[in-house]
This record gives sequence, structure tokens and C-alpha cells, in this order.
Amino acid sequence: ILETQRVSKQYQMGEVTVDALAGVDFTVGEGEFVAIMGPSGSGKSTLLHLLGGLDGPSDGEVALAGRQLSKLSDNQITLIRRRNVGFIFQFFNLLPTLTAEENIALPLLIDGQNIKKHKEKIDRLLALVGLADRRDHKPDQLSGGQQQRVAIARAFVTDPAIVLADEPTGNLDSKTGEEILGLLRRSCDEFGQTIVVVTHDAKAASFADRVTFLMDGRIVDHLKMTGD
Amino acid sequence: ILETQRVSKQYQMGEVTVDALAGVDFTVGEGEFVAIMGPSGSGKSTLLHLLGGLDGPSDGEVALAGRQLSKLSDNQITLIRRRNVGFIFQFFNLLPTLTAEENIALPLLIDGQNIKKHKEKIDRLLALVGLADRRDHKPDQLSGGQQQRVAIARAFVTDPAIVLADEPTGNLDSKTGEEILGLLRRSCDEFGQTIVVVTHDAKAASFADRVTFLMDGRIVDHLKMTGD
Ligand SMILES: Nc1ncnc2c1ncn2[C@@H]1O[C@H](COP(=O)(O)OP(=O)(O)OP(=O)(O)O)[C@@H](O)[C@H]1O
Ligand SMILES: Nc1ncnc2c1ncn2[C@@H]1O[C@H](COP(=O)(O)OP(=O)(O)OP(=O)(O)O)[C@@H](O)[C@H]1O
Ligand SMILES: [Mg+2]
Ligand SMILES: [Mg+2]
Repeated sequence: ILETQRVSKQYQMGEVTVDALAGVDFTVGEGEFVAIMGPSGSGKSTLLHLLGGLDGPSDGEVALAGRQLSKLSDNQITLIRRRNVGFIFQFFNLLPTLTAEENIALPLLIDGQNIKKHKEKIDRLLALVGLADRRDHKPDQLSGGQQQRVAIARAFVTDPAIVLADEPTGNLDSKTGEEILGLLRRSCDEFGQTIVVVTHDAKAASFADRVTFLMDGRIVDHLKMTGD
Repeated sequence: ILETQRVSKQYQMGEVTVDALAGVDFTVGEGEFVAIMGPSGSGKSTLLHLLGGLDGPSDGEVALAGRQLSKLSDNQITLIRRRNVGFIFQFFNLLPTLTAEENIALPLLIDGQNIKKHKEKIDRLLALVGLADRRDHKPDQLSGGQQQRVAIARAFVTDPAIVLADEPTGNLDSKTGEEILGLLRRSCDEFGQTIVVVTHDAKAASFADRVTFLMDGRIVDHLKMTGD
């Protein structure tokens, strides 16, 4: 359902070329829960953004929801992402003028839905991430971990087939973090969602089916989690 | 050197009052390394901002560098903070138009210093956080953990007596995180700096002399780290 073939991503800084990713072959099957780990700066966020069609590679091919992105226009890629992907950004990207509840509802609004029809779902998501009593707070009236949880809830509101999460527990205490990881695990086991989590947290990786390790823009190792 | 007495912080949300902190007595001695832990939303960032004079309490007293802040004007508090405190924010607060190197140098500039005289110190800080080859990158050309490391380096550039760090390893892999924690520990042991770290990471807390636990805006427990 997600795939990169020989993918590279370079950034030009004057005369210097930064190789953020080099020759990455990465595949995620439908309904899998995969974790991506690696040192700071190793290319994890870059890979996640390519997988979600938020950016294009310098070289190689990316397939999202089975569609090869190099063959599609930007508009087509945007539609595929909106239909299929929930993205949890490393720094959330919440709208500062909207409340927690409105930020969570935003993907539905963008999709042309009538938000009133989804009130029950939004209430349930707020409760799932422990923010029922913070629904009217704007981002600057929320703690760091509360903002992160708004971003997490938002990623699930369209019931997407694929959830891409960039360090979803980075600002959470271990108890709250485990609740979120449990939510991701259940989405996979009960609802068949495909989950890709970038994480520095070994405990988060332990919730996945397998772990891929990045270093200096390349895949260097794999680990299969034999859950027992 | 840092103290809160019976400190409370309330936010008014229409008819509802949010008690971010309630009756907090907290003291840090000169040259100590203290960690503050607690669930997401328990008041850790709020407490750190009050300790650094970035905000005022609703009730109670705050002393910074031995001075009682309620007796001082905003300008006086700002001067005391600039002279004595290096702050690492939970979400960094880097200037998007400046490079990593320029962001690190900013406190010196604000202090009216000639930055050229401090080139060696800035080079050393860049190397200490592993960003020598990223000095010309702006924040949007840096990974999340690289941005965090710029914020960390910036907090040390004025050799402040006090460093207040809000989740300084939240976006770092465990190896890089330990290097940063080692840097904080050495600042305390070798240079006598006073360090207060808010963290969700038990390993980070283990580098401290003692740990204070917050829950629902109150101090609920203490732990002395008997380092041996
Ligand atoms: N401006 C504000 N208006 C209303 N409530 C606020 C405001 N700022 C913070 N709060 C509330 O105060 C409480 C404490 O916030 P704080 O940022 O100190 O938590 P924290 O312990 O740092 O959490 P985290 O670990 O998630 O960063 C939270 O419940 C938050 O919703
Ligand atoms: N726009 C850009 N221009 C130049 N270099 C960039 C740009 N964006 C990212 N990079 C570089 O690409 C590399 C990979 O970045 P990426 O954000 O994918 O790392 P990461 O693995 O997510 O790191 P972290 O764990 O710190 O979040 C980094 O070394 C970074 O400096
Ligand atoms: Mg990243
Ligand atoms: Mg906080």
C-alpha cells in the first residue's frame, strides 16, 4: 500500500549537496504497523513526507495507496492523500486560530463534510486522547503534549486507511504515550488501518510489527517484532 | 537561587477557571541539577516559565537569582533574566529567518556584544551539539532534533548562571539525547551552573541530583538521586 523504490532526496545548499535520503527501498503492506527509527537527522521525517506525497523525491519512485505518484499531478496526489492518509506532524501544524475541537474537525471540513453530522465521532476522539475538558482551548492555551494529542486525534477523524505519525509520543509522559500507542495498535488490529510511526522511543517501536532503521539517509537494518 | 512560595497560576476561560498550578513551593539551590517530571498538562512548562520570570503567578512569590520578582518592573525582570538565565523552550522559538549559527549567537547580540569576538565559543557550541556542518541552515532546513540542538546551544552562549530546559531531549534519539544530558551534567559539575530540566524521560531525570514530581498543578513527590 506504500512503497519507495531507490528513492533519493537531495537539498542544494549553494555549492553543497545534502543527501537527506539515498537509495531507499521501503515497503509497507496493507494493515501493517511499521516503526522507523534512527539518529536525529538520519532522514526519517523526509521519508515519511515522501510516503505521504507531501514532497517529491529527487530520484526513484513512490507509490501511495497503490498509485505511482510520479505519474500524477499535484492536485491528483493531494486528493489521494486526503482520501487515504492521516498525518501526525513532528510539530503538529495546528491552526492557532482554531480550538482543539475545530482543529480535529478540520480534515472533514476540507473534505466538504457537514461537521455537525460528525459531532459524536469528534467527541469520541477528544475523549480517546484525554482532551474532552480542553475542547475549547486554542493551541496557545494547551500544554505541549495536549497540542500533540490534538494532532493525533485530527489524523483519525476521516478514518483514513493509512496513518503516518512523526514522533507521536515525543511530548508525552510514558503513561499517556502508552495510551496513544495502544490507540495506534487497536486501529491496526481492529480497523485494519496501516500505521507507520517514526519514533526515537524504543517502547513505541515495540508496539509495531517490525522496525526499520535509518542512518545517514539509508536503511541499515530491519527487526521483526515476534509478538508473543 | 530559584524559589517559588505558595505559587498559583490560573487561566480564565470564560466562566471556567483552569488551575495550571496551585500552592507550589519549590526551591533550587545554586549549582544544583533538578529534574521536574509529571503527566502531560500537569503544569511543568508553566512552573518553568514562572521560575524564569517569563510570566507572573496569580498568587504567591517567585525569586530568581535571589531577587523577588513581585517587587520589580517588567524591564528589571527582563534584565535579570538576560544576565542570569539560558532558556531552552519546549518548541525552541528559533527565528526562522536566521541560520543555526545566527540563532545561537542571538542572546549575545541582544546583550549588546560584538559577535565576532565570540566566534570561537559559537564554533565550540556548534560542535558540542553535533551541528558544525549545519551552521548555515535555517530552521526549515533542519530536522526536528537539529532545531532542538540549536535551541540547546543558544541557551549556553552567554554562559548563564541558570539553565532552564523544557523537555530538551524530546526530539532526540537516545544516543544524541545522552550527549546533551552529559553536556548539562558537565555544565553543573565543571562550571557550577544551576540546571532545571523538565522532562518525560526517566533517563534524563537520572542525570539530575533530585527529581520533583508534579500532578494536576501540585508537587506530589520528591526523589533524591543517590548517585553512586
Ligand atoms: N493560556 C492558557 N489558557 C488556559 N489554559 C492553559 C493555558 N496555558 C496552559 N493551560 C493549561 O494549564 C495546564 C498546564 O500546562 P503546562 O503547559 O504547564 O503543562 P505541562 O506539564 O508542560 O504539559 P506537557 O508535558 O504536555 O508539556 C494544562 O492543562 C493546560 O491546558
Ligand atoms: N530544506 C532542507 N535543506 C537542506 N537540508 C535539509 C532540509 N531539510 C532537511 N535537511 C537535512 O536532511 C537531513 C534529514 O532530515 P530529517 O528531517 O528527515 O531528519 P530526521 O531523521 O527526521 O531527524 P529528527 O529525528 O531530528 O527529526 C538532516 O540532516 C537535515 O539537516
Ligand atoms: Mg524528524
Ligand atoms: Mg510542557
